[in-house]
Amino acid sequence: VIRLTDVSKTYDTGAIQVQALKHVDLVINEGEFVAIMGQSGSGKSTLMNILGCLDRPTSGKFYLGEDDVSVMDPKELATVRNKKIGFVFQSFNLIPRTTALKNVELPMIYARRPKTERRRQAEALLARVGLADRGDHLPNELSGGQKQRVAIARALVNQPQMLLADEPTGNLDTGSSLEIMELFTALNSEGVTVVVVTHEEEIAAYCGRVVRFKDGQLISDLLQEPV
Amino acid sequence: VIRLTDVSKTYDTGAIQVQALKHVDLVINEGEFVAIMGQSGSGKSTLMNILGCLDRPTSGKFYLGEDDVSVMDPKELATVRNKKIGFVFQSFNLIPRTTALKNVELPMIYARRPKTERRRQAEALLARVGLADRGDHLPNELSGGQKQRVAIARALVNQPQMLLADEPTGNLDTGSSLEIMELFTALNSEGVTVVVVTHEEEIAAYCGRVVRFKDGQLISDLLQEPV
Ligand SMILES: Nc1ncnc2c1ncn2[C@@H]1O[C@H](COP(=O)(O)OP(=O)(O)OP(=O)(O)O)[C@@H](O)[C@H]1O
Ligand SMILES: Nc1ncnc2c1ncn2[C@@H]1O[C@H](COP(=O)(O)OP(=O)(O)OP(=O)(O)O)[C@@H](O)[C@H]1O
Ligand SMILES: [Mg+2]
Ligand SMILES: [Mg+2]
Repeated sequence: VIRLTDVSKTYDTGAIQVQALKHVDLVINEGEFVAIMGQSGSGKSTLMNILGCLDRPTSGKFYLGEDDVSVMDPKELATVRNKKIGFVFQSFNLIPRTTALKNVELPMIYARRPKTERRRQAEALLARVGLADRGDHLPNELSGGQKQRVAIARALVNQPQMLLADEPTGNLDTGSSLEIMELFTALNSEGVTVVVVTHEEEIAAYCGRVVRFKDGQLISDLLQEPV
Repeated sequence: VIRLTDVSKTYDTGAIQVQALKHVDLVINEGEFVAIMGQSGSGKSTLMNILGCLDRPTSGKFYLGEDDVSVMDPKELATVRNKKIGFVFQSFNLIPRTTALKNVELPMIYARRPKTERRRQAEALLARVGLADRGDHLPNELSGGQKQRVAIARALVNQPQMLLADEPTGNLDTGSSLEIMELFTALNSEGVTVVVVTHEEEIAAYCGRVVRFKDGQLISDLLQEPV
């Protein structure tokens, strides 16, 4: 269970001050499939970075289950990040001079999984996202949508309890997008909590709930029948 | 006028060989508004890099107007790239430690335009894409869709004859996407040739022609009534 209570986030870099999130209250229960929508610049990635324990709120409380994340020690936080959360970044964040296969294996190296197991799991996930024949390519030898799919495979490789995906289909054709959403739906039916940022209504249609942001504020939160 | 005749592109990096484009014939006349569509990995960005004089075909001919691009000298080619073509990269390619405003001014520096003129034009274009208040942000202080819009502004700043945009709305909400397509439509009505790679039918609907790729081959080329 994720609980954000009166969460605000201000970026303050001297000359620049931006209130990216303003007094956000949000509860996401285990097993939900939630879409986050809103205009460009409305705070979606900022929210995802907080949920993914990659950044901290400026004010307010963030609970993961019973735990107040702001008082977790760094070791505890790293364990949550590496083992419980799978994160697909909006700009993929692949390691440049590292093959697709090695990029997907990386989280398993942090989780200290055995070498043969890592290899097998990475190959299986690359095949699952349609990239079985691209494992030995470097990121700059992959198309935009292929990089995006490597980032998705990498997020799934430690079988996370929660998947946070920031615009996971932004660079994908319709066919590939629907395949990815089918994959997320399958994971969700196995109990994985899935939160997806998207700007496409056909993608949000796979979710059971749509939360909308505008200028850093949560402006609507509606349940729906997934398509 | 762009003329590709029997153009193929193979990426050959020792262990890896990929035929990204196979025997492509394509003519785009001045003033057209063309959408390029196709699955992830089907060769669209490869095509755009060739059209933008950023990469060369492995075989076949590429004519820009009367000129065979393969026999142009580097100085001529640089002039075409910097002054006649505006290019929006799929991954934006902004300069990291440089403000949005400076990123947009960069092509005008190469074109040796006066400082005051550069500043005014850059500010006007940032305002046009809705980022008037983000000029002093660095790329890592911008949202995904904001970075994309800076890349669009930068492509327009030398008033190019041809605009090549690779997935220019991939990170934009519907409202911002339609604003960008209205902007491109306005430019096209002023005589700018516009070629847009997109995977969204609602975006392709703004174009007068849709060219589709599959596995490196051009599989269909149809005129349509723009919406
Ligand atoms: N430098 C490279 N070396 C080897 N293969 C490459 C290289 N760049 C691209 N490729 C391969 O060439 C094919 C075409 O790539 P391209 O980037 O043109 O696809 P695309 O249609 O733009 O895809 P997307 O919609 O995912 O952006 C892909 O299968 C890709 O893996
Ligand atoms: N490091 C930073 N410093 C200053 N401002 C920032 C920083 N990061 C983001 N911002 C600003 O915070 C606001 C919210 O950014 P965020 O990335 O969360 O938006 P978003 O909803 O994900 O947008 P998009 O749909 O374009 O990806 C934006 O206006 C952005 O300019
Ligand atoms: Mg974002
Ligand atoms: Mg591409």
